[in-house]
Amino acid sequence: VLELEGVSKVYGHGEAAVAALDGIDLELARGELLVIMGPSGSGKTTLLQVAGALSSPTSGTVRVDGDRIDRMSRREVARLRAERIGFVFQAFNLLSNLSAESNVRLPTMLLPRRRRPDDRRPRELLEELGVGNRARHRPGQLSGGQQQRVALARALVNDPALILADEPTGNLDSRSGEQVLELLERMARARGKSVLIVTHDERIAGQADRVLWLQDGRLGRPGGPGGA
Amino acid sequence: VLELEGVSKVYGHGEAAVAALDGIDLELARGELLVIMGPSGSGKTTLLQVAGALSSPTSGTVRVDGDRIDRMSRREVARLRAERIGFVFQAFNLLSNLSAESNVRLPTMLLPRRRRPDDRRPRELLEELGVGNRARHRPGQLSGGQQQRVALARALVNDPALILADEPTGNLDSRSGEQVLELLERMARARGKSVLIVTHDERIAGQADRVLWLQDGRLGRPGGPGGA
Ligand SMILES: Nc1ncnc2c1ncn2[C@@H]1O[C@H](COP(=O)(O)OP(=O)(O)OP(=O)(O)O)[C@@H](O)[C@H]1O
Ligand SMILES: Nc1ncnc2c1ncn2[C@@H]1O[C@H](COP(=O)(O)OP(=O)(O)OP(=O)(O)O)[C@@H](O)[C@H]1O
Ligand SMILES: [Mg+2]
Ligand SMILES: [Mg+2]
Repeated sequence: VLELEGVSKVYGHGEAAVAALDGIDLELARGELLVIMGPSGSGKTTLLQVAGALSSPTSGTVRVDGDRIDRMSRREVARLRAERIGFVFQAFNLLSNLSAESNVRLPTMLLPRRRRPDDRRPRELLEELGVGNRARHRPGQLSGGQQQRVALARALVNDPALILADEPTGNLDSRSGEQVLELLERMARARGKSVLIVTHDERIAGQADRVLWLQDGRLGRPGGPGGA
Repeated sequence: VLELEGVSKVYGHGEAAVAALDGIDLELARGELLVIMGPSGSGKTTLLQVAGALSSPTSGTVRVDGDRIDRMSRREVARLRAERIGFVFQAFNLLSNLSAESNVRLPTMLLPRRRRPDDRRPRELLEELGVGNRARHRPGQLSGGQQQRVALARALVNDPALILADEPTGNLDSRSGEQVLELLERMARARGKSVLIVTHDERIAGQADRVLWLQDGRLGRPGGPGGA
C-alpha cells in the first residue's frame, strides 16, 4: 500500500542544510500497523509528510498502491489525499471558526456525492473517541486532548486505506490513549487499513505488528541510540 | 507564592455550561515542584490559565506572593506576567515569523532595561535544552519537540519566580523529556522557584515533591478515577 525507496529530504542549502531524512526504505502492507519511534528532531514528521504526499522528497520515490506520487498530476495527488490517505497532524491543524463536527465533516465534501459517508459518520466517530459531547464546540473551546481526538476523527471520516498519525496520543492520558490505540488497531486488523504511527509513546509500540527506530533521518531496528 | 482559594471556572451558560474547575484550593511554596495529573478534559489547562492570570475565575481568589490578582490594575497584571510568571503553553504559542532565539528574547523587552537578562541568555537557554543549533530557525522549520523546548526557554528567560508548565514533555522522547524535567527540578531545588507542572506523563510524577489528581475540575490525591 505504501512504499518508500531511497527517500531523502534535505532542508536548506550549503552550511545551513539539514538532512531530515537520509535514504529511507520502507514498505507497509494492507492490514499492517507499523510504529516508528525516535528522538525529537529525528525526522518522524518529515517522514510522514513525504509518505502522505504533503511534501516532496529531495530524492527517492514514494508509491501508494503501486503508483508513483511524483508522476501524478496535482489533481491526482489532491484526490489521493482526499480519498486514500487520512492524516493526523502533530499540531492538529483544525479550523478555529468551525465546530468540531464541521471540522470532521469537511473532508467528506471533497468526495463525489455518491461516495460520501453517511451524514451521521462525523458524529459517530467523535462519540467513539469520547468527544461526542463536544461536537458543537469550536477548537478554541476544547482541551488539547479533545482537539487531538477531533483531528483523528477527521482523518478517519473518508474511510481511507492509509492512515498516517503523527503523535496521536501526545496530549492524552493513559485511558484516552488506549481508546485511540484500540481504534487504530481495529482499523488495521478488522478493516484492513494500513496504519503508520510515529510516536514517542512506548506503550503504543507494544501493540504494533512492527516497530522501527528513526535516528538522524535513518531507519533501523529498535535498540536505542546507536542501536540495533 | 501561589494560592488558589475556592476557585471555580464555568464556560458557557444554561444547558451548555461546562464547569471546567470546581472549588479548587491550592498552595504552592517557594522551591516546591508540584505536579498535577488528570484525564484529558479534566481542567488542567484551565487551572494553569487561572493561576497565571491569563483567565479570570468565575468565583474564588488567586494570590501571587500574597497579592490578589482580581484587585490589580491591568497594568499590574501585565507586569506580574512579564516579571514574575513564566508560562509554557500546551500549544507553544510561538510567533511564526520570528526565529527561535528572537521568540525567546521577546519577553525580555517587557522588562525595564536595567533588569533585563544578559544578551546571551536566550542562546544559553536554548543550548541547555538541546536546541541551540536551531536558534536561527523559525518555528515552522522546527520539529514539534524542538518548538516545545523553545517555548520552555521563552518561559524561563526573565527568571520568573513562578513557572507554570502545560504538558512540557508531551512532544518529547524520554531523553529530551528527562533533560526538561532536570532543568525544571533545578529551578525549584537550586534556584528556589515555584514550579507547577500539569501533565499526563507519569514519569514526571516520580520527581515531584507533591502530586495531585484533577478529575472533572476537582482536586484530590492520586488514586485514579474516583480515587483516594
Ligand atoms: N472556551 C471554552 N468554552 C467551553 N468549554 C471549554 C472552553 N475551554 C475549555 N473548555 C472545556 O473545559 C474542560 C477543561 O478543559 P482543559 O483545557 O482545562 O482540560 P485539560 O485537562 O487541559 O485537557 P487536556 O489534557 O486534553 O489538555 C474541557 O472539557 C473543555 O472542553
Ligand atoms: N522547513 C524546515 N527547514 C529546516 N529544517 C527543518 C524544517 N522542517 C524540519 N526541519 C528540521 O528537520 C529535522 C526533523 O524534523 P521533524 O519535524 O521531522 O522531527 P520529528 O522527529 O517529528 O521531531 P519531534 O519528535 O520533535 O516532533 C529537525 O531537526 C528540524 O529542525
Ligand atoms: Mg514531529
Ligand atoms: Mg490541556
